[in-house]
Amino acid sequence: KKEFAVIGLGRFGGSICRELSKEGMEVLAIDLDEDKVNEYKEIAAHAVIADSTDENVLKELGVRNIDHVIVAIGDNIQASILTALMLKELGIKTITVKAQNDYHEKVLNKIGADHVVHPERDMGKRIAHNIISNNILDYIELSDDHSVVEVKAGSKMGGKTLVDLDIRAHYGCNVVAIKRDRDVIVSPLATEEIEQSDVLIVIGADKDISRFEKNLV
Amino acid sequence: KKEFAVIGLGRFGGSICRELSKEGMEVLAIDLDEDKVNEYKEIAAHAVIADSTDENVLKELGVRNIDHVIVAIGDNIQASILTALMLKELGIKTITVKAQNDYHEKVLNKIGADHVVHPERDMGKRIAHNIISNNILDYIELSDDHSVVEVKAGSKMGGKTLVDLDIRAHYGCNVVAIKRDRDVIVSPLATEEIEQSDVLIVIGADKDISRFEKNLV
Ligand SMILES: Nc1ncnc2c1ncn2[C@@H]1O[C@H](COP(=O)(O)OP(=O)(O)OP(=O)(O)O)[C@@H](O)[C@H]1O
Ligand SMILES: Nc1ncnc2c1ncn2[C@@H]1O[C@H](COP(=O)(O)OP(=O)(O)OP(=O)(O)O)[C@@H](O)[C@H]1O
Repeated sequence: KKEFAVIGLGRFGGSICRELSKEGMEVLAIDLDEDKVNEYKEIAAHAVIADSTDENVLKELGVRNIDHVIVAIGDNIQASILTALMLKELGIKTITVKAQNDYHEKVLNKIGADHVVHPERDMGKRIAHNIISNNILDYIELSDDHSVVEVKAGSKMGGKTLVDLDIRAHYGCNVVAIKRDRDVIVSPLATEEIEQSDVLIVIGADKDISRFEKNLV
Repeated sequence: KKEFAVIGLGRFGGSICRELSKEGMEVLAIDLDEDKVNEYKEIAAHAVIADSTDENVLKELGVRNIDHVIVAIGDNIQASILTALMLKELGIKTITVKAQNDYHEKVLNKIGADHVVHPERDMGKRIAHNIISNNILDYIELSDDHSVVEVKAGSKMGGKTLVDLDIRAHYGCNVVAIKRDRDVIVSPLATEEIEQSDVLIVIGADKDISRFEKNLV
């Protein structure tokens, strides 16, 4: 059974800790801050007050037996880098580390971090795209120029079927699912009639999505 | 032409500022910290050192003419709430506010914030799901029990066509796109042969995705 450790119980680390625990995973939660550790005593399998830059502490905690450690220390870049370095030297198979900026990421890559994440930066991009395009409720990059977007159907599309609108032929986009009230219709049929309050999940090249959205939404 | 303002140039606010500017939007960047403001002088249309909790400053900055203001102040919950309140009282049409925790969100909703976002918390959930399921590279919630996931194809699926695998019939999931090297094949044909290094974009009910992933990945 896979074991995890989360070092740093801020908003990001704390959320990972909660979500892994909610999915039944065994999590060791570690932080310098006593209040934060107490908050996680009821959530994680184990919650310990410790300084992750102390190698002896990491060894004592049996961190060596853990399959995947997440380092979610924020402002203290030094502590984040030192912790990541020691974890790899202790032989931890996989570490995911939160990076503060590009310089931080470069160093983490050089010292062997398996995954480097930029939660605020990436959510900022996503929200920027949602903001630019009012009708786009969510936007996820598939590649540099393709995305998955959630679009409110609106009055132009309400009452029409997918084959009427022929979105794929006209815009090269694919409506892969429709969210209607609390349901999700995956791979809707061509005969599906769109309702004004529907949310369409659309995949396509960014410029095609943009064109689709300008004309039909 | 739509105008935006971003208050708070941390990792999240800074990223929104960059992304909006990159998309050609006019952005007013505001922060208390001189170094941060200087960093954004070359990025945003305007970058100003100011305390957003000072109503006179907000008025002077002409913030009243701005369509959408993003409040990305982090640790100082008081400043975030006060800023949001004043922006709504000044008649700003839409404000998006970053929340530190659920209590912060409750207050923001009561004072009229149009959108409240939890970037670290939501990315934490996403990454937790990626971690639990090694083969899932990315995971986005469509609803409580439906998701869009990116799955590495692997050797079990390599060399088979979509119709061979008949994923929809067996698992109720839909392969809506295939990422191959730098390309994205949207709505792949049933005759498409999967390559081992492909990344499949799959939509379906969570339990079906889970079953698909256990059997075929
Ligand atoms: N050496 C360390 N050992 C253990 N925990 C640490 C160490 N250094 C920092 N932390 C903890 O890491 C947590 C996250 O750090 P911090 O709050 O600086 O980052 P953040 O990026 O603002 O967090 P988030 O954005 O996830 O809320 C804090 O709770 C802090 O106590
Ligand atoms: N009253 C204020 N007026 C203008 N800027 C402010 C004010 N209060 C805080 N800020 C700025 O907001 C920015 C973000 O705040 P902070 O770093 O506390 O949040 P954070 O949540 O850790 O940020 P992020 O996670 O986005 O990196 C900082 O650059 C800070 O200078």
